Amino acid sequence: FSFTCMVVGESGLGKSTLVNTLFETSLYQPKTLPELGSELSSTVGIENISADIEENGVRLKLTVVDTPGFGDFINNDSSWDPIVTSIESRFDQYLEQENRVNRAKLNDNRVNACIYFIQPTGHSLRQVDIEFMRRLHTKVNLIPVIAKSDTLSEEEVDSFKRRILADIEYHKIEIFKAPAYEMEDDETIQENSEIESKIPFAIVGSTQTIQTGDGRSVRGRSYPWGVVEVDNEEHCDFTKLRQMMIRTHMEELKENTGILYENYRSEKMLA
Amino acid sequence: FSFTCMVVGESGLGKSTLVNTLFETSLYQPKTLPELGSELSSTVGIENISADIEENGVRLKLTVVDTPGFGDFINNDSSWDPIVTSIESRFDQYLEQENRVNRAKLNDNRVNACIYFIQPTGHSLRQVDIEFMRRLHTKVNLIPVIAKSDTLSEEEVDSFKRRILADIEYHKIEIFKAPAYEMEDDETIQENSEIESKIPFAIVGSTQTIQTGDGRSVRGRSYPWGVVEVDNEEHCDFTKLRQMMIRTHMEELKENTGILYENYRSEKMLA
Ligand SMILES: Nc1nc2c(ncn2[C@@H]2O[C@H](COP(=O)(O)OP(=O)(O)O)[C@@H](O)[C@H]2O)c(=O)[nH]1
Ligand SMILES: Nc1nc2c(ncn2[C@@H]2O[C@H](COP(=O)(O)OP(=O)(O)O)[C@@H](O)[C@H]2O)c(=O)[nH]1
Repeated sequence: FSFTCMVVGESGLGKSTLVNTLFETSLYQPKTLPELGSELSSTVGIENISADIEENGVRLKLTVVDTPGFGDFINNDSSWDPIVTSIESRFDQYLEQENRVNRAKLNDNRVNACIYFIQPTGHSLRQVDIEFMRRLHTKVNLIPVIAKSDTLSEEEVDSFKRRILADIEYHKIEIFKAPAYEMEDDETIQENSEIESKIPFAIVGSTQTIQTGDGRSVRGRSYPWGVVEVDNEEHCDFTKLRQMMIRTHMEELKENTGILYENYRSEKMLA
Repeated sequence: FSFTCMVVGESGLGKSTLVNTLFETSLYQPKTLPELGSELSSTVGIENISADIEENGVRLKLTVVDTPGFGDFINNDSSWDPIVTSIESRFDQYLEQENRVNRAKLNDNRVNACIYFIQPTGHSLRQVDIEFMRRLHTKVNLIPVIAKSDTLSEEEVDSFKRRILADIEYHKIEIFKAPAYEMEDDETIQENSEIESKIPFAIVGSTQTIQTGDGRSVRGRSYPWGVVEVDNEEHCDFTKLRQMMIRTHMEELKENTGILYENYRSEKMLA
């Protein structure tokens, strides 16, 4: 069972931390900063890291696709191109395998989810956010999240979410919503609607264990004014993101990838 | 007595809030967000807001120069040009007044300080930060600050500051340091060195009054996990910034503007 998750967003938005928090693994080692005065490469990179992990007793080959450089340059024109190319070339690789006579060993490296990190400005989506999502939403399951949401107060999170959803609707961007099945029981329907009501998830990531003021041991971030708890739903939506990606919706994410792939394949054949 | 302060940094870094906090005035009204789908203008704007305020019993004509759009576009090439032009044209206006026969009414609108807002990534300076500061440091008193520093834990602030100072030194950027005078008393020397040891200031801004857990009324930001206090030196360096800009160093900022102006004038005459 394999799952490929892409992460996109400016440097410093907590992407590596979130991946480690989400999959409870140190997939990303602590970053070494670029050397003083080192010129950033001027194109967005595509880097894959894989690990075998276990989720709910299921062994899973997890691949994370990192996109270093996205949004980091003075000129970010076409910074999405290498990302679109990567997603499409994985579709092409799958297509080519499907067309072979011997289909025994189908190696699926298509991207099942793309987590897009939104800067917690508190205002609205930025130009680069909109341009990226417009080009990617028909090719990959897009899961926008508010990065480092411990920057925002509760009211700021609420109004920011409302504005982001309005921007997304205005630009006709389709973000991943798990399809509703007729056979679902009430409890699942309730759970799914609670998850959906939090989109875009306001997340906080941390692999550190902190002592709270009242003596509990939690994953979180310690400030002089208090401790943000990653797994506390009063503090952020991390739990909801994890539920959507892993517990509840991993199957749907993979199935929807198949649908997006079919659309890509038909367009290609018509072209 | 007049003072002109420029603020530069991406949208959403808390610039308007900081100005209101710093000068204890609602110079900036709550922002109306751009309309859904409105195309940002593609050039950086220069906007002046003035107010008569009182500081330490001294009446002061404060002008804040805002630079909307800086760093906000997909392509931020040359986003510093309108800012450099604004600073130089104010030098030119002063030069022209100095050259007039009647010098009675010298109207000084030169920029006395430029507060540059650094995104709290926790990594290092970004390309746009370095490019901006390299072009501006010889023309204006540059005061870099870490914006929204309540995003960073205490250790993250310390290591981020060290890296920022290393980046600044590497690129030979000169940021404003108050000149030391021989006649200063020990107390002033101590105070100044405490201020300087905190550069770049890690700031938090807020005009809201919040109740703390122990019943005090403070300027701050309220989170489910605690209250950040703007005026608490354990929480951020806002007090130090205010001391440097208003209480202790306003005179030096104006004098140093004169020195930068003289350098500009000499270069212009040699050119
Ligand atoms: N405030 C806050 N800081 C975070 C969070 N997640 C990570 N960080 C910090 O932000 C900095 C950059 O994190 P990193 O994961 O390297 O970001 P990346 O460059 O996007 O991979 C580090 O100092 C992290 O400790 C978060 O949820 N909230
Ligand atoms: N975490 C944090 N948020 C802040 C701070 N200052 C302002 N904000 C919030 O950040 C958002 C943008 O602030 P604003 O002053 O409009 O930023 P500007 O676009 O740079 O002028 C608002 O929701 C503010 O309440 C701060 O010091 N820390």
